[in-house]
Amino acid sequence: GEPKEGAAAPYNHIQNVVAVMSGKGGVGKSLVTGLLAAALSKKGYRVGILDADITGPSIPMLLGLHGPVEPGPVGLRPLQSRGGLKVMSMNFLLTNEDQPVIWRGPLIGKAITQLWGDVMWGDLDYLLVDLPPGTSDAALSTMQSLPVKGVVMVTTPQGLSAMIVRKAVHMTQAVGVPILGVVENMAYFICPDTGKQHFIFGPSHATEITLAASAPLMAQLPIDPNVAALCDAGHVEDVKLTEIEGLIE
Amino acid sequence: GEPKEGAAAPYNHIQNVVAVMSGKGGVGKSLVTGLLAAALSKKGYRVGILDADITGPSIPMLLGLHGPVEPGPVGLRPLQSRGGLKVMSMNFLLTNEDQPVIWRGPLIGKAITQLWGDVMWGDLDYLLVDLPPGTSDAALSTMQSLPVKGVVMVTTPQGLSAMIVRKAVHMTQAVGVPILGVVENMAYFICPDTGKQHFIFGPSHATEITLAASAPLMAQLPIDPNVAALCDAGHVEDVKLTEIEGLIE
Ligand SMILES: Nc1ncnc2c1ncn2[C@@H]1O[C@H](COP(=O)(O)OP(=O)(O)O)[C@@H](O)[C@H]1O
Ligand SMILES: Nc1ncnc2c1ncn2[C@@H]1O[C@H](COP(=O)(O)OP(=O)(O)O)[C@@H](O)[C@H]1O
Repeated sequence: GEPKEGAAAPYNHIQNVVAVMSGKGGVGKSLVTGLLAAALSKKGYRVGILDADITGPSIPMLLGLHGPVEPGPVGLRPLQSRGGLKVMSMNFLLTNEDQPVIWRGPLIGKAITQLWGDVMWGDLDYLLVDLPPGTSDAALSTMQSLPVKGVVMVTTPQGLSAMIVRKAVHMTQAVGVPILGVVENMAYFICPDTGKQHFIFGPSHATEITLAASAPLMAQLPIDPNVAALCDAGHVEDVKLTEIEGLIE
Repeated sequence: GEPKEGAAAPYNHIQNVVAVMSGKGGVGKSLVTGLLAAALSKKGYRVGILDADITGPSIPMLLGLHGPVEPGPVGLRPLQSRGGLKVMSMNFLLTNEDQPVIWRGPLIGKAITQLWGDVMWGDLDYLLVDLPPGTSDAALSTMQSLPVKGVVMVTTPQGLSAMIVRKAVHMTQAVGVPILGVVENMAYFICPDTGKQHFIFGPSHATEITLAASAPLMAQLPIDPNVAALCDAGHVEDVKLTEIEGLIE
């Protein structure tokens, strides 16, 4: 649909909006969003992250960012991460981060269009949108109200994940947005004692997604305790994985 | 709120409705729902599962169940698992399980009250409701339209999970439903070669949940490749974990 014009529209010049999606929860969408944003920023691009997970926002914690946000002349000013990413999330608007946002669909949809149109993003080469699980209000409002150029699909090896991610693939195709690529996360665990790979979540079902999406497998990320530790410490920008190069194509 | 009366209400006699929730996706809510239901059924209770994850239903795959469902005189007849669990899920109503359900909030809320009131559950000691991630329509409709006696909260070790699960705890408390206990999933991985425990997702933050919820830690489940394999094979009822005893208290 036609992107809604918010108060900050004249101030914002965003070249590419890319959504990170999966349909399934806990596969690593927020992690992949953080890794992708950090890698693009290191290459010199101006990058922002819109956390569209209104009731379960993880992006602020991954980047060690906390509210409140300052109002600007035409909209809210996004926070900036240590690496220079511009970030906006529902958690920045809460007085207490433990506070639940108990909103039904229509308010969720409205919140997303406000995080797009009423935030002073400024000049960005890329705005990454971290979508929550499901194919409901958040995903629909994002696809209908933002000029999404493409979607990165995130999955994990399990057959169960593949079944649900395929639903997200079919939704994305139904709204006519291209799928740029697929990232398989938690593909294996390397035992630090033996160096052996353990396929904890079973053999990969990523081909079921790449075929359904007609999109390439961009990367297969390992389960890495250092990644979890850096995420909990708010340092996702410091994660070093050789596979991240594959994310930037 | 007052439970809505569906067509099947006169036929259904359900003693206890228990919701399995987390707020965060991918922590193992569906797995815990399946384990809890199977353990209660083995003890001789009559158990049902209502899959309230309308856009991302995992329960059917964990139990190896597929639609279609048959209509009965006063409502839809639930399917039965190999272990005798009565199960109803959105996936049974789709012509193709890859099909996304692209519904906004109001339709999701309505679907949940129909899965409650228009299904011939019959006589059950326990009906477990597997909630999707988030604190939006599905959770609200469940808490407001079903007589939920209590909630089991599921988390994983990460600080990030604990922050989001605390939101679900505060939501549950806000609607006045007791929290029966907390299950921490993916607590550690035992290397098959060395027998050593690896805390892949870091040290446990479960105490942050048990304190916020004033509820006991019911179990800490390991990451077990056999569990993932049994889930993908539709045999969650065959999962053997010594920790499951703790789930039934
Ligand atoms: N490859 C990985 N290795 C280790 N931990 C991971 C990995 N991927 C994700 N995690 C952990 O799991 C958490 C959940 O991932 P997240 O990105 O929040 O998933 P989603 O956004 O899909 O719900 C992360 O915060 C991180 O702690
Ligand atoms: N303890 C575990 N060990 C191995 N695999 C697990 C474990 N818990 C969950 N899984 C895998 O992760 C998948 C996701 O869990 P699921 O129950 O669907 O999470 P949720 O319902 O919270 O999204 C399961 O299907 C299973 O394959």
